[in-house]
Amino acid sequence: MTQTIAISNQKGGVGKTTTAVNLAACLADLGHRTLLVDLDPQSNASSALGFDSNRLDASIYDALLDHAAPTVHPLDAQHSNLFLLPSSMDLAGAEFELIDREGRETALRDALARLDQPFDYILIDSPPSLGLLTLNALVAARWVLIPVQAEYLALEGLSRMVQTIQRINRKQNPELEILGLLATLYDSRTNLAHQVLEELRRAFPDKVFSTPVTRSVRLSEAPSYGQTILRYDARSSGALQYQQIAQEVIHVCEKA
Amino acid sequence: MTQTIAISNQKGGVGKTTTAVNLAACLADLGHRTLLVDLDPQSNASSALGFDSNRLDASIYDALLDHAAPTVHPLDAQHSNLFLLPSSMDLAGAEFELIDREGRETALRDALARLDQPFDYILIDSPPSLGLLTLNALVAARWVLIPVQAEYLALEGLSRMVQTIQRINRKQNPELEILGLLATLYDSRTNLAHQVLEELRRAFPDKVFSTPVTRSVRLSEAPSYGQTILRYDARSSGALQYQQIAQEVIHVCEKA
Ligand SMILES: Nc1ncnc2c1ncn2[C@@H]1O[C@H](COP(=O)(O)OP(=O)(O)OP(=O)(O)O)[C@@H](O)[C@H]1O
Ligand SMILES: Nc1ncnc2c1ncn2[C@@H]1O[C@H](COP(=O)(O)OP(=O)(O)OP(=O)(O)O)[C@@H](O)[C@H]1O
Ligand SMILES: [Mg+2]
Ligand SMILES: [Mg+2]
Repeated sequence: MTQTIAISNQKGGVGKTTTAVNLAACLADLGHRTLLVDLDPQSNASSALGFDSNRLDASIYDALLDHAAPTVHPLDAQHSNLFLLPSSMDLAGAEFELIDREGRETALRDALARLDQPFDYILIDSPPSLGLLTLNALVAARWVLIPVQAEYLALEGLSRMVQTIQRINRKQNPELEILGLLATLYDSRTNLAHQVLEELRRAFPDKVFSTPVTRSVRLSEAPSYGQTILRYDARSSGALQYQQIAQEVIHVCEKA
Repeated sequence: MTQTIAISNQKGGVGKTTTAVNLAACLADLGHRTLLVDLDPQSNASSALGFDSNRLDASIYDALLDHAAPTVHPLDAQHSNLFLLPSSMDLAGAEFELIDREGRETALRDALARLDQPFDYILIDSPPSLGLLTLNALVAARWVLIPVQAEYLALEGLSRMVQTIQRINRKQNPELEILGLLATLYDSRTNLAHQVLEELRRAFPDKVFSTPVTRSVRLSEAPSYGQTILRYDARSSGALQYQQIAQEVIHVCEKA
């Protein structure tokens, strides 16, 4: 039974890509066949894994719009169970083109159904908006993991995110559930961070991951080498935290 | 002669809103009549100024779609020359609705032309995407100020942003120019930040603001009190840096 997890939050710069890439790496290292889908036209997840999106022949755009079977790329140079469905430049135009189509919100779900090989986990990195690409991720997913930066402006938009999830759950995807809220870029020295984390735990009891991801320069350096944190610096706080988060993810998915 | 400046970068969380709000406050305190346009459906700029977008009768959505005259709100409780054209919840739907319209990329330019009072500076806070709302900001603006976080992933998307600006300049707005690139969330203790800043200066000679905005918790606390940094903590590094940046902005705009 494939567990499909959307990593989404319309607030920008809260650690969606960092979480998608490193969580996928941890799940792969634990022996789970894991596919990372880069649904952001910025293609940060693809480049953070050392993949050059410009050298593609078939891309996610083709899978969404032309009903082609998605082409996945193994990343066994870094992680043997890790695969990537990379983004492409033309993905930015996909939102405009999908609008007038029948089934515009189910294009990704249908594309993933055409995959020719099985996966234990599929993680979808979403762009920072509530447009058609993110809606496609929420319709295709069983779970949504919401990275939340421990800052005031990031907290503000959370209720809008949750409302969107509830609407999708009612209308298009009754299985969709919040897997959890993950505190990211956490700086335990500031009062603001503590206050925000308290607020999150109060507003979403039992839904906040017990391990926050602390701010650490190693996590922001790794993408410039095209490496996951497990290959760039396996003993860093970021590597350990994402491994603990992976355990929590597995626990929630398998319990359900 | 009104100077209209779009604050844009499709990369999320790089300090667009923080720059738009605090730069507008600095320009207002220097005696310039300044309008801040919140073009992001997240309405972070509106809430950072203590404005509740839910209590609106007429919003930016009406100005964009129904050709109504935009309603601006004075913020003289904090700054006597500062005005806000707030965002609204329905702005998220505006992108979908504008798509099929004649002049879909000039809706904001036309709306600003219907303002019933003069401004010296108009600053436009854009959402983290290259969709129709950001394109409207670039078509309406004379200048674009690009906040760039001194991080690898933020550097990645810069060429796409610059290509979009060049395309708009060729096709719809021959006056559009890059006012400058502003290094934000700068942490001078890390090598990565220095390398990125060097890289920016090399790639965009004469276009990088001489004052980077360093990471400072006071800047991220101010929005939770609905205050600009000048009112929250006028002696903080953030307040001084944004005042220096305002001087550079005035110098570039008046020289042209
Ligand atoms: N725990 C962390 N410690 C230090 N830096 C981090 C951490 N998590 C993310 N970053 C850095 O912060 C920036 C924002 O993170 P990231 O790009 O993953 O966020 P995002 O939500 O995917 O952004 P976008 O909204 O643009 O898609 C990146 O430069 C990233 O390298
Ligand atoms: N110089 C700074 N020092 C500390 N915190 C900052 C600084 N600049 C911005 N921040 C904080 O970083 C976060 C991201 O900034 P901001 O929301 O302004 O970015 P943005 O580009 O507008 O994001 P989005 O892409 O979601 O619109 C916010 O929580 C903000 O308070
Ligand atoms: Mg991302
Ligand atoms: Mg913003």
